[in-house]
Amino acid sequence: EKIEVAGVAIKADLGRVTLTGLPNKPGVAAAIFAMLADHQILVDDIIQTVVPNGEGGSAVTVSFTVEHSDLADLPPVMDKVLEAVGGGKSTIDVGFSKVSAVGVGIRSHAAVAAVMFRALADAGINIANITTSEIKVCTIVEKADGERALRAIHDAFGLGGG
Amino acid sequence: EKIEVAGVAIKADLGRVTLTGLPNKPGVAAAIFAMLADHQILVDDIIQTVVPNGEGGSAVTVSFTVEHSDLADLPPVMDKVLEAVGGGKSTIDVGFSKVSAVGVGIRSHAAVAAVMFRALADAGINIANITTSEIKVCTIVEKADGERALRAIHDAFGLGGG
Ligand SMILES: C[C@@H](O)[C@H](N)C(=O)O
Ligand SMILES: C[C@@H](O)[C@H](N)C(=O)O
Repeated sequence: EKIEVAGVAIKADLGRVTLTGLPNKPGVAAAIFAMLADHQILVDDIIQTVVPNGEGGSAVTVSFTVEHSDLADLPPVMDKVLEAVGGGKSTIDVGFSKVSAVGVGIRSHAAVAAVMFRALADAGINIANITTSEIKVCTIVEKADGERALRAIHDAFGLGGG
Repeated sequence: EKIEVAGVAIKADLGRVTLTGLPNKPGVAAAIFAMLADHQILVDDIIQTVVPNGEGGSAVTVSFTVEHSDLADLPPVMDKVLEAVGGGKSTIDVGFSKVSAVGVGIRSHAAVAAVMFRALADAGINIANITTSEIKVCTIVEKADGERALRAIHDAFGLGGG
């Protein structure tokens, strides 16, 4: 089937916050993002995964990216977030880029992801995070790999313009 | 600041696959999605989070949703995926809906997320997964909560049409 990728895009210089050990019950995500919104933190993307933790419960991971300019404000805000939530642990990592393949109504993300992720693997670039929408597959990579990742994906989809 | 949500959407009846214990190195994500693409699995969204695992390494979680109609094909394909990757564990859960708030160029996901997640919390609905794009904040909830979640978010953003 025709793979419908029309372009690639990069958003350089993102920071990433990862929250673990959060209670998995209604109100937790609301508390996190209300605090961030109140402090005008510009949140780029949000991802949450959940895995069974072998004790009949589940371990939730919430991760979000922020613009580099907002990173200095984050540490005290994250303290307030954990206080509002009543638990958990927060890690702030810096120096990432978001590199995306952009399509027009991607029918199956598997086909686009297979080509895109193979291109990154062949370039020796590790994928730290993944997020998708109907028109995009986005990867978070180390900032130092960003431009090279963009070119590798661009070439893998046979996009023009060199 | 004005919250730019124009509508809500629901995609009912999704299954979700969660992969843990994967090696975190180039080529792993490529192997997973090449296998899924080869077996024509219709993958909806993909999310990957990573947390430090206290041994200097990192624990990666890859989660993706699939259309209900593809669920029966999944178990043998996931066995092949783990074989191709050389490790890891796969869990298949069924009975989810994806409920989204749709905006026009959302500037800060924090503001939209705060309102949306508060609406779900007030309705007593737990958020299992979260994914975003420039125009959407999407939550995965239990299928039984889907329609109620849609209405709660619709009302929270003051959208018309009852
Ligand atoms: C972890 C968090 O998303 C929680 N499940 C909530 O609904 O708020
Ligand atoms: C886990 C997986 O995404 C791996 N980091 C890769 O780049 O393929």
